[in-house]
Amino acid sequence: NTRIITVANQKGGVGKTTTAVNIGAALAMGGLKVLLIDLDPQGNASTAFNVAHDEAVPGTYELLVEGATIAAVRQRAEGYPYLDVVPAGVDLAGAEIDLVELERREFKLRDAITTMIERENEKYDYIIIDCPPSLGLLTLNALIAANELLIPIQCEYYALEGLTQLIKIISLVTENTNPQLHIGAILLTMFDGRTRLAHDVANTVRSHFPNEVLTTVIPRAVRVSEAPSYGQSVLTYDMSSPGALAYLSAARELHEKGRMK
Amino acid sequence: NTRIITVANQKGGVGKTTTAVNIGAALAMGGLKVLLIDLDPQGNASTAFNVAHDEAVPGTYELLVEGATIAAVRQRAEGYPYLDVVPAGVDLAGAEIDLVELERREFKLRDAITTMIERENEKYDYIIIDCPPSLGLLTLNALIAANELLIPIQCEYYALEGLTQLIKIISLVTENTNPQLHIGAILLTMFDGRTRLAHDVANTVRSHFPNEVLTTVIPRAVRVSEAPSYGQSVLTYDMSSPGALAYLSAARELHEKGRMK
Ligand SMILES: Nc1ncnc2c1ncn2[C@@H]1O[C@H](COP(=O)(O)OP(=O)(O)OP(=O)(O)O)[C@@H](O)[C@H]1O
Ligand SMILES: Nc1ncnc2c1ncn2[C@@H]1O[C@H](COP(=O)(O)OP(=O)(O)OP(=O)(O)O)[C@@H](O)[C@H]1O
Ligand SMILES: [Mg+2]
Ligand SMILES: [Mg+2]
Repeated sequence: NTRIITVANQKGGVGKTTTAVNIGAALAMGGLKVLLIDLDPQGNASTAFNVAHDEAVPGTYELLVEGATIAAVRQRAEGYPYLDVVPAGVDLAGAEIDLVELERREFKLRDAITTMIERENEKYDYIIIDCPPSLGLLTLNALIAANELLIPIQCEYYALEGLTQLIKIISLVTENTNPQLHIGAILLTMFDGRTRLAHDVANTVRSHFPNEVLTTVIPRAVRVSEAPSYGQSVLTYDMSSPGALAYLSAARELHEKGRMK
Repeated sequence: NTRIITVANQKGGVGKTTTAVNIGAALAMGGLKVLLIDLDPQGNASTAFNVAHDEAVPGTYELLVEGATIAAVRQRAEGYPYLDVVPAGVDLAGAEIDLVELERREFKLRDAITTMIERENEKYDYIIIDCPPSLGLLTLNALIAANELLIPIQCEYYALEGLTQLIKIISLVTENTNPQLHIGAILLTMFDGRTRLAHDVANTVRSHFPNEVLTTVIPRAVRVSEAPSYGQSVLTYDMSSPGALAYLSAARELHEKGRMK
């Protein structure tokens, strides 16, 4: 059974891409087959794996708006035998407007994934979808395509504000279009143990979502933010650094948590 | 003459709200009349000044979609005699879809500001517009309403990626709808001098935009991120902290830079 996980949070800069990239890399390094779909017009997840995503390269735009198949647009991530990436080009910025007039506009991603799963014998163990920082048609497509949600929460004050809005959207999607969508996990990110603020935010989130918050907390660690400038995940950039160890542990915990269901 | 400054960058979490709030507060504490318009459905700028913005309170949604006047929706920020805020409620999330069918949908904000300036004797010295992390109709309204842009850039690798896209959008707006729009200033934020990455990014930005990058750099400083949880700007929360002194200096530099034109 393929686990389809959407990484979403409309608050900007909370670690969505960093989480999608490093969790995906950790699972693939552990031998699981992973597909990463970059749904953010900024294309940060594509950059993180050094996957070409300039205007000439087909990617998520062609998938959603032109009906291309996943097989036609995916690329193998260099150095990762079990990790494929559907890249996001700059043209994806126009997708939300182009999608508005199409039939089944919210189901385009789900339909593409369903077609792939039906046609291909070899299945992915994980499909991970990185979202932009908004609640528009791109993120809606991801919420409808997924069976679970991974929500990164930065240990900062503003990060709490948007959570109620996100929870509302999730229950709307669950009631209307995707009954299996649920919060699979919440990951606390950029935790700086020296500040009271970080502890306060972490405690607040844990008290509201005791079952969803992963025990592993990702520390603020400079090696994590350096890795993308080398086109690597932090796992290959500096495997024994605190950030890499935390993402390895988070991936293992997420994998275990899913098996228990 | 009222300076209308849009604070924009589609990359998430780079310090747009923190910059809009603290530059606005610094100018108002210096005796200048400031209007802050919150164009982000997350409503973080409204929260930062403890301005009510729940569903029952009129704000930016009514301004853009229902044709309300600025005078009807603005609120005075507590403790700031010269600072008014147009708050953003959760309903603003629906504005991009509701705007699509309206005539002059990209000019709604500009029209509202023009009407206010024509009708009122007492003018604002500054109008500052905080944008969401996307390049949709809300940010487009802000780009068309403004005469200059203030771009916060986080000293991180991904922050550079989105810059080319933003510059492209700005030149499209300048060519088609708002010829006076230009980059008034670029502000480097969350600079951590201990990391090579921060220095590399700062040097890259300075070499590409030598005239626009402000000399003042905002350090990463925990007091800056604590202030919003007390509904204050960092200037009133901890006036002598490194973050507050940096924002005071940035506001003074921005004000001087405008006068030299
Ligand atoms: N644990 C960490 N330690 C240090 N830096 C981090 C960490 N996680 C992420 N970062 C850095 O913080 C910034 C924001 O992270 P990231 O881009 O992954 O967030 P995002 O939610 O995907 O942003 P957006 O909303 O723009 O999509 C990036 O520059 C990233 O390198
Ligand atoms: N100089 C700083 N030092 C420490 N923390 C900061 C600094 N500037 C901003 N922050 C914190 O970083 C986070 C991101 O900043 P902010 O929310 O202002 O960015 P933004 O660009 O407005 O985000 P969004 O894209 O979601 O609108 C916030 O939690 C904020 O408190
Ligand atoms: Mg991202
Ligand atoms: Mg903001």
